[in-house]
Amino acid sequence: MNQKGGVGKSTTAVNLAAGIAAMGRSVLLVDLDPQAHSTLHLGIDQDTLNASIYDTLIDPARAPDALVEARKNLFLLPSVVDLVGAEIELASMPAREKRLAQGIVSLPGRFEFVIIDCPPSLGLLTMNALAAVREVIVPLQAHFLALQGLSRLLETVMLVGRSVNPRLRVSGAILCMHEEKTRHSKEVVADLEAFFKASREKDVPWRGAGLYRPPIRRNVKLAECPSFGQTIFEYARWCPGALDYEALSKAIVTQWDRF
Amino acid sequence: MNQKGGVGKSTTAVNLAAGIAAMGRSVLLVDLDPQAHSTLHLGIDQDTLNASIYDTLIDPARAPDALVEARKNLFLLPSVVDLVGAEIELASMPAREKRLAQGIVSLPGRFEFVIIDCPPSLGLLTMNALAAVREVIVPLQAHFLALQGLSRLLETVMLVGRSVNPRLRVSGAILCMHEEKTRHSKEVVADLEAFFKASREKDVPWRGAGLYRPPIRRNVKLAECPSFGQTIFEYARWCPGALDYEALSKAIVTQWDRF
Ligand SMILES: Nc1ncnc2c1ncn2[C@@H]1O[C@H](COP(=O)(O)OP(=O)(O)OP(=O)(O)O)[C@@H](O)[C@H]1O
Ligand SMILES: Nc1ncnc2c1ncn2[C@@H]1O[C@H](COP(=O)(O)OP(=O)(O)OP(=O)(O)O)[C@@H](O)[C@H]1O
Ligand SMILES: [Mg+2]
Ligand SMILES: [Mg+2]
Repeated sequence: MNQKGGVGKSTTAVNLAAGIAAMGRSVLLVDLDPQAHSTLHLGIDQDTLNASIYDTLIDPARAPDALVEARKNLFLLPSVVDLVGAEIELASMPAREKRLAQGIVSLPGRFEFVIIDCPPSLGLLTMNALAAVREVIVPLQAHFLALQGLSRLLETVMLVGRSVNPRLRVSGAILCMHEEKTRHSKEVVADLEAFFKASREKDVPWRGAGLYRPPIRRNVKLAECPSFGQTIFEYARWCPGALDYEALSKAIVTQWDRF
Repeated sequence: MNQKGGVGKSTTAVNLAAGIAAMGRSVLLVDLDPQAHSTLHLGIDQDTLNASIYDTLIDPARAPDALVEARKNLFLLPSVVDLVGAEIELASMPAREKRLAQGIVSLPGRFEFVIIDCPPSLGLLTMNALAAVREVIVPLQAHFLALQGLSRLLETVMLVGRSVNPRLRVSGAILCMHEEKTRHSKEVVADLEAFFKASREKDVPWRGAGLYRPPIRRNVKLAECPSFGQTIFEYARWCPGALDYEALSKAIVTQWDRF
């Protein structure tokens, strides 16, 4: 998640989910953004859906109706445009931030990995995601403006950790659209590493977090593949974008298996 | 405005406001995003403010307290983090989408240009912007995902035009972070131009709209200057980013003076 817009959240959610599914692990991808970019990226047509994440939030028992098998081992709870009104509708409901968690639990079968693509805000939709998961991964661009929101994001995780979801922790950040040669991105990366190093011994939800390796390099093929409804692996299997997301998928699965 | 995240809204709002102010015209910049990136970009410290855009929305008569003279000819209604709660607070208030318009009217003196930086969503904050202005300019990146939200954005402008603000129209789109050599961006630009051409004779708020020239090229100096609290003109006066925003400022002022 990251309330900063355009940092690579949807691109990462889809290609990480596809990368992990390709390793034979079962994955649920939840599209919690009214833009429905993860749904679009996988080539799922909103008009053909019986139900969506919107129905699931309003009535969690409907999650099984909304579930779509998008690829082998990769299931999706798709988004629709109606979701844009959900935040105001949810605001007056009981257990308003727990509805996604209830929806996921009512799904048949178990998933090894659940990945949630969040909208660029810290509203009720993102709160639902934070209440439902164990770990937060922060996609971000090595730009000054993208770095600015990090402390507010971490504060929000801390607040949710203290109230609704005590097991919540931040496991790390992923550098997206990375241009490692510019001085500006080197400076931002150095700031990030210093920040994570300083928190290593602190009693905070991001204790021990760091930058995932490898960074995802800027690669125009990652911007092209959604227009074909394909993941990067289907579109250009050996391009830098595919290699980076493949290596990242492996790194995340290895880290997870160790817990 | 653009609900798609990270397309260059804040960078454009600040550098356009600075470019027009440098031409001797009086400009009001309104930071309507809880991320407060326009405020940060101009080097304004949120902690030193008497009042902010948040106070103005809750009580429009407070707008004069919130007004800051950021540069010569350039005034700012700054944002603060509290703004993130405003949408839920505003939801139950009377004339909830007209509060910004009321705030601007209560400011002393007149501004020739009012530029509003919106958050990446179509919620009540963006509605307040749409109710207060005559023209919408859409910053966007020539990427497939950024193009997807355009029809929904235009629909929203149409709805606001029919209900609260009949004079509202879309005057054009600005290509940001533009990489004119890639095939992908050429295809997206061709799609955009075909779309605008097809709407030229239609009775829609974006009739006669088009792509502003020049596009704003990708230029790392535009990502660096906010970390110094400077506009691109203060930071690197002759870099491609400064030349592009200077030319764009002139194009917009010329178009405006002709109306
Ligand atoms: N590594 C990359 N190289 C090149 N382009 C990329 C890369 N990652 C993402 N993109 C493109 O950059 C844009 C922003 O990425 P994306 O939409 O995934 O970000 P987001 O954080 O989900 O945005 P939002 O805040 O709107 O949800 C998209 O057009 C996407 O195709
Ligand atoms: N022409 C450009 N060249 C290079 N970098 C740019 C350019 N324009 C903007 N940027 C950088 O790209 C990132 C996104 O731009 P910006 O924050 O202005 O977009 P935004 O639409 O306001 O994002 P949000 O949706 O989060 O409000 C920022 O880090 C900014 O510094
Ligand atoms: Mg997204
Ligand atoms: Mg912005």
